[in-house]
Amino acid sequence: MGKVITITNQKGGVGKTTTAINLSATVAIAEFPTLLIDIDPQANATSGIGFDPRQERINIYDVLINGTAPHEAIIKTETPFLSLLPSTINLVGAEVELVGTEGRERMLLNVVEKLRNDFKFIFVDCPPSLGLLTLNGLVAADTVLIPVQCEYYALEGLGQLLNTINMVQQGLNPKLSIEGVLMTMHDGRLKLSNQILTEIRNYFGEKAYSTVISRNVRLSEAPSYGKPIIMYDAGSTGARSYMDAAKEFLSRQTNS
Amino acid sequence: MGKVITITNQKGGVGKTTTAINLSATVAIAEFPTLLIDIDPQANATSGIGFDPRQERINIYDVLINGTAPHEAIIKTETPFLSLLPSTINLVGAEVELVGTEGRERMLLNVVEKLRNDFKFIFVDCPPSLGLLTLNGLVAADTVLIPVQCEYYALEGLGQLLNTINMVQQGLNPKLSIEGVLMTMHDGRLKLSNQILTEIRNYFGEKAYSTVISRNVRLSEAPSYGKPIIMYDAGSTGARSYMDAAKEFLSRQTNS
Ligand SMILES: Nc1ncnc2c1ncn2[C@@H]1O[C@H](COP(=O)(O)OP(=O)(O)OP(=O)(O)O)[C@@H](O)[C@H]1O
Ligand SMILES: Nc1ncnc2c1ncn2[C@@H]1O[C@H](COP(=O)(O)OP(=O)(O)OP(=O)(O)O)[C@@H](O)[C@H]1O
Ligand SMILES: [Mg+2]
Ligand SMILES: [Mg+2]
Repeated sequence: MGKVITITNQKGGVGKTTTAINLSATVAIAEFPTLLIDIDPQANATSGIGFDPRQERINIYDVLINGTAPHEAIIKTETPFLSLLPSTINLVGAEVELVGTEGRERMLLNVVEKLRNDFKFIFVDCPPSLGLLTLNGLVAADTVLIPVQCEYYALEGLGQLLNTINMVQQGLNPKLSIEGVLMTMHDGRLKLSNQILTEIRNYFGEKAYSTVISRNVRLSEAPSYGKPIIMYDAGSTGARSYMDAAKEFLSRQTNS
Repeated sequence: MGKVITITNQKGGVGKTTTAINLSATVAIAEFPTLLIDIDPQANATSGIGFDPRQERINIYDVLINGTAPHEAIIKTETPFLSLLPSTINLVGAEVELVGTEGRERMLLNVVEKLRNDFKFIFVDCPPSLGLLTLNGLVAADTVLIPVQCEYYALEGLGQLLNTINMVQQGLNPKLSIEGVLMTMHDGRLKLSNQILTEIRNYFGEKAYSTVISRNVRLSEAPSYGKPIIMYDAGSTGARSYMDAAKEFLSRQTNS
């Protein structure tokens, strides 16, 4: 039975996609069959792992809205044991198109239920908002992983996100729990970066991952080659950060 | 007659709020009466300039949705000649609440029409999406300023943004034009950063601002003190970048 982990934070540019691609790829390399689902209309996870979102193909829009079988949209990536359910720019209209549709928050849930037997882990990348698509991600998830940038504004939005998670736990998905909080783009030389890290650790305690992803230019170069960091530059600081994060993620599975 | 400049880019974390606060503050310092309108439910521009978004006060939600007179919501900031129309977390529900409401794309337009005689420049900060709130920003605007981060994913979303701007020009706001494209978080030491800069300049030509905002930690520290960079550390690289950007913005007004 596969586990569904949704990666979300409505603050923009905090490393959701970078974490979705690199955590799923590094977990896959350890030979766990892994699926990455991209539900962001920007389709950055799709392009960052090497697939042009403008190319015609069966995608998440067809699966969520037209009822296409998910297996028809799933593509193997060049990373062993990692598959992708790609996004499309056309998803941007979904939020408005579906207003009033019965069960529109459970569309992704219905999809992942058909996939749990085929993958050990299913990661979901979300857009920077708390709208219908992110809500689908939270309703479909077993746990939610929250990337938090080591920046001032990153703290501001956490309250809103936790409220939304709480609302989903009360109603649409009572089993939802927090997988953890992963600090991203940390720069040990900056006072602000270390202050935010301390504040997050105090606030989230054991839920805050001890692994911290440091700022590393190789992580921002990798998507321009369509590769996860482990395939682009396995020796880089960025690859080591996500290897540590994958190890911690896997060890937290057996403990829980 | 005041000019309305909307600052937008649906890619998250590219420097929309940092540009909205610091460009408006630096233009205000030159003694142009300036208003900053925050239509992002994250309310980062509101908190970044020193006002707690959780505090009860008249805000953009009341003005847009309850029909409160905009002057009742406008507050003076500590920066001379700079006022703020604050946002609120409650705005997050607006997109769903207003579906089907006649003229919901023109709510902000109706507001700015009442303010044009009081301010020389009105800047609008948008959320990271192409939803109803950003659409309001584009319909209300004379011009749109596009911050672009010097990163790979930043290029990906520009096509979608230009399509949306084009759609608005065809229909709801034929006078809309592009104010310019401002490169942000540039790091001259990084090959990727310089590559993106060259690509943007080639693509946008004269519309690309010659001023480039370099990455500078003082810019990310300033919001934690609730101050624009010009008030937090006027001697910093970040302050000089935005002073250059303000000079270029003002010189482009007389030329156009
Ligand atoms: N640890 C890191 N070191 C250096 N650059 C990074 C790191 N993590 C992410 N980046 C870069 O920062 C930018 C933002 O990251 P990313 O796009 O993953 O964030 P996001 O939260 O998915 O953004 P959005 O809110 O638009 O979906 C990207 O250009 C990415 O390449
Ligand atoms: N030139 C810069 N140098 C260093 N840090 C910067 C710079 N510009 C912005 N930042 C920091 O980068 C982060 C993202 O910037 P900002 O919040 O302004 O982007 P945004 O586009 O408004 O994000 P969102 O999509 O969430 O609205 C913030 O923490 C900000 O302080
Ligand atoms: Mg993303
Ligand atoms: Mg912002």
